[in-house]
Amino acid sequence: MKLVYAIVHDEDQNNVITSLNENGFSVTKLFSTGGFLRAGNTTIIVGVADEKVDEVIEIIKQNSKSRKKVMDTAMSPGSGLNGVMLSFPLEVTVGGATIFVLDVERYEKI
Amino acid sequence: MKLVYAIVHDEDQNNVITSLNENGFSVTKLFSTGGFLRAGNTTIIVGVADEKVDEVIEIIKQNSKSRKKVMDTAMSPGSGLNGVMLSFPLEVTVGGATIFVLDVERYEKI
Amino acid sequence: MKLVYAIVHDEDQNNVITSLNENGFSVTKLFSTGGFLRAGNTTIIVGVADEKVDEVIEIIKQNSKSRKKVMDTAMSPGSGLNGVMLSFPLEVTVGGATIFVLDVERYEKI
Ligand SMILES: Nc1ncnc2c1ncn2[C@@H]1O[C@@H]2COP(=O)(O)O[C@H]3[C@@H](O)[C@H](n4cnc5c(N)ncnc54)O[C@@H]3COP(=O)(O)O[C@H]2[C@H]1O
Ligand SMILES: Nc1ncnc2c1ncn2[C@@H]1O[C@@H]2COP(=O)(O)O[C@H]3[C@@H](O)[C@H](n4cnc5c(N)ncnc54)O[C@@H]3COP(=O)(O)O[C@H]2[C@H]1O
Ligand SMILES: Nc1ncnc2c1ncn2[C@@H]1O[C@@H]2COP(=O)(O)O[C@H]3[C@@H](O)[C@H](n4cnc5c(N)ncnc54)O[C@@H]3COP(=O)(O)O[C@H]2[C@H]1O
Repeated sequence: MKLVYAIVHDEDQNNVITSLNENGFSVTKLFSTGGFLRAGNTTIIVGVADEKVDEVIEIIKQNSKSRKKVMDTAMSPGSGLNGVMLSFPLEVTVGGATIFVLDVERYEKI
Repeated sequence: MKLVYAIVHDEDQNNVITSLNENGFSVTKLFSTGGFLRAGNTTIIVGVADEKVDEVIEIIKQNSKSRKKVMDTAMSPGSGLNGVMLSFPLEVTVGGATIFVLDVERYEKI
Repeated sequence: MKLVYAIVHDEDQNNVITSLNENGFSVTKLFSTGGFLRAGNTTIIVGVADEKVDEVIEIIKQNSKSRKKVMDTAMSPGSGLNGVMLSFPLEVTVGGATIFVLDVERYEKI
């Protein structure tokens, strides 16, 4: 058993979850925020049999796309700019999804 | 050290957490939602010594029970019904708890 | 690749996240609550290359400090006091951060 952890855009999370459910996978949604842009995003966790991990990742890939976000550097929360108050807008590419697969030692359903 | 991840009903989470605390276990609660029923539930994480995992799982079992939830299929969010607008109520059994145990390679308390 | 899971105080989370970002690390923030004091805290997750784990933990250490919190035992939510209604305030030391490091079997960025 593996635990697939995926951080996706808020705009994609509904399609990702619905598509996973339609393919028979159970999903839990956690509310999260990105550290850098401080904007809301969605973290989903999917416990899945080892041989189904590829299929789950493929479904996430098909339902999430990268976007360009404009960040006003003057309000930059976590940038490496070390306090320099620039004011031009900075364009940041936010990827479709960031996925971590962890090994599950034991699984129980009560 | 292991990290016990348990997804429980909102109605059971208070008893589960209180009972774990009373038995000397520390718990962190994350707010979550089920993918299929789109209803709120609770994800708890418990970092615990290897030999205590059975005890933690037993406490969760004793404090969570499965329930039947009625879902109006006409509003079914993630069903495999592929858009067919049925309108009879569908009864779904939601288990007591779903538990994943992960291995912790390193633990630090600051 | 490792997944660093850290539970920090709400008062420290901004410094922890900003400092991690300034050092080139990506962070996701989950909203959480402590089981015992039932007060809000912050759980952050950082996916990081194996050889950078020490650096991430050091940054978290430098930006989080332990505090004493006063808990009114009469309202004690999860204590082992088994229902005895004491009313003197109880001082609880809440550590700076609790950190779990998990192994990541597979990492994908879409
Ligand atoms: N320290 C830094 N310096 C310069 N640029 C930075 C940066 N941290 C992030 N960025 C950029 O900003 C985008 C949004 O990051 P944010 O932290 O808000 O939102 C992130 C974060 O919530 C999560 N994430 C990505 N990688 C992660 C990791 N290794 N560990 C934990 N969470 C991660 O996925 C979201 C999207 O990440 P993505 O990489 O596609 O897109 C990132 C990346 O292009
Ligand atoms: N492998 C896994 N990985 C991650 N999270 C997991 C999981 N298995 C269960 N969960 C979490 O636990 C909740 C209860 O699951 P349970 O299987 O008892 O009860 C489920 C199950 O009986 C049914 N169900 C879920 N997904 C389904 C699907 N794709 N097709 C048919 N029935 C589904 O609906 C109930 C409520 O599901 P919901 O998604 O709202 O809420 C789920 C989900 O948040
Ligand atoms: N092994 C673990 N697994 C999962 N999460 C963990 C954890 N160890 C710590 N945490 C998380 O970190 C917060 C701070 O824990 P700390 O041990 O520094 O500080 C704790 C500890 O000094 C004390 N405490 C916690 N549980 C206790 C218990 N069962 N009996 C007595 N004291 C307890 O109360 C403080 C606040 O606890 P609270 O639960 O509100 O909040 C906890 C919890 O959210």
